Amino acid sequence: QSLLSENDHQAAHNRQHFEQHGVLAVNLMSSPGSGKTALLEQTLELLRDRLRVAVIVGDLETENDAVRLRQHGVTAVQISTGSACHLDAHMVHSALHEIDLSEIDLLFIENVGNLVCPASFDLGHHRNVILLSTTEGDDKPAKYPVMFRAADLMLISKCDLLEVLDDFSPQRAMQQLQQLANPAPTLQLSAKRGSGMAAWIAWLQQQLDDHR
Amino acid sequence: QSLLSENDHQAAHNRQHFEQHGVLAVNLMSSPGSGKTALLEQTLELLRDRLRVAVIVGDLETENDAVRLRQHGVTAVQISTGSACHLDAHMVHSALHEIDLSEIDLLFIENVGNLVCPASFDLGHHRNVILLSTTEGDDKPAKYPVMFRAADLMLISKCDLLEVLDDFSPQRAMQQLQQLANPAPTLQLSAKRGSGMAAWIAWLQQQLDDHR
Ligand SMILES: Nc1nc2c(ncn2[C@@H]2O[C@H](COP(=O)(O)OP(=O)(O)OP(=O)(O)O)[C@@H](O)[C@H]2O)c(=O)[nH]1
Ligand SMILES: Nc1nc2c(ncn2[C@@H]2O[C@H](COP(=O)(O)OP(=O)(O)OP(=O)(O)O)[C@@H](O)[C@H]2O)c(=O)[nH]1
Ligand SMILES: [Mg+2]
Ligand SMILES: [Mg+2]
Ligand SMILES: [Zn+2]
Ligand SMILES: [Zn+2]
Repeated sequence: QSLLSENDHQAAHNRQHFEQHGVLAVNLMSSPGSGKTALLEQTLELLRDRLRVAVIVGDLETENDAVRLRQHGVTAVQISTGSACHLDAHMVHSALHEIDLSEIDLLFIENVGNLVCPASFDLGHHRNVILLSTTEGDDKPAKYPVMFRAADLMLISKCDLLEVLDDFSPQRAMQQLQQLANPAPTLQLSAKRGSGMAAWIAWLQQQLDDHR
Repeated sequence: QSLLSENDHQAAHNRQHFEQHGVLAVNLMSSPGSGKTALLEQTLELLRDRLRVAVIVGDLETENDAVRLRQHGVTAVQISTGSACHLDAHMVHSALHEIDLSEIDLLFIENVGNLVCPASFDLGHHRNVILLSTTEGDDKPAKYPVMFRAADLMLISKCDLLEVLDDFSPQRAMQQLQQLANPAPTLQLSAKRGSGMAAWIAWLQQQLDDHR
């Protein structure tokens, strides 16, 4: 227990940094390969000239994701976790030293691809956004409840593939989220085709307005 | 460290059970939704009347996977891990009490969908088989090296979708596995279409023969 409470202490400290500059921090979680980075790449293009954004991204190894994100003209700090299966508040805090929070409105934290442990570590952030890709199966909210109970928004990603998949039902996935007694909304989108992205951008803008 | 050594102690005990009955135990790991259960369903059909098989399957919650597997006429024991992101040797040991090892040749252990922690827990098994689905991206071996270094075989699953995906390269995924200094073979298959399944069945038969 003391491991988490130490983390919570650090998370509260991180949150002070965010409040001081009116920054909304969004924690993006999913299975590996659900499309977190692809979504962020499209999001950064759509927010260009609207909101000032930076990204912290966690992976066991490689700078792959940060390199992809920097191509869209933003600060992207890569955290290499080594063998840890999730980001924690200390890791995020040291990454914050590389970001000038007075220069941004919105901070995305792309967590390590994992549908279990990341949900238990407060990073000091304000919203949990969970991606569920159409290729993983619609039973994931029931099978990985710790994560989906923590969702403020569920994004069903890769919806362009629905036309070639025969057994993913967005309704079933949404029903399972509700059965977890989580009233969070669900949006369907495709980062590749751009469908559903306007509703996602509107949700982000709304959260930022509420936060301020 | 004592957590792992206690686990290793229990794993050695589990292995004694397997050796006593000449059973090969295969640990199946992947991201959530990569197709572990679908692969097992097809495998059970192809091994019917050839080998005697049982399955232990781990998930945080639900009996979904065990129910699917039992429809193929085998014993399938569901372990509900609660919030643990991986199976450990103790969980597998208590599940063994529900299986008569003198009646089987091959035991599959379908681990919790997670590309990090399951690789670190010896269950007493003999082979690690890692699934990487074409829909997750071919960069996973480099980004999740702890898991892919532990692979005895990498299976690229859902290969029927390659015709609609524009950026997954099986060669790139295989190169990345080799860059981890892991000489493990790679097989490409589709549980849905049946392609590549014969080579997978042949590999299993070979491992069982070597083991005995
Ligand atoms: N068809 C389709 N494929 C997508 C979409 N979004 C992402 N992908 C594919 O999904 C794979 C993984 O995408 P990433 O953006 O790297 O996923 P990620 O969640 O960031 O992966 P990790 O950071 O490794 O957990 C890649 O092959 C992408 O091309 C989409 O909207 N439609
Ligand atoms: N196109 C295609 N889809 C597949 C294939 N194998 C599995 N799927 C789909 O992938 C999704 C997940 O399959 P599962 O077998 O439940 O995957 P899993 O790895 O057992 O999932 P967890 O146990 O939850 O980690 C389902 O929607 C399946 O229909 C395949 O060979 N081709
Ligand atoms: Mg990514
Ligand atoms: Mg399964
Ligand atoms: Zn973990
Ligand atoms: Zn025993």
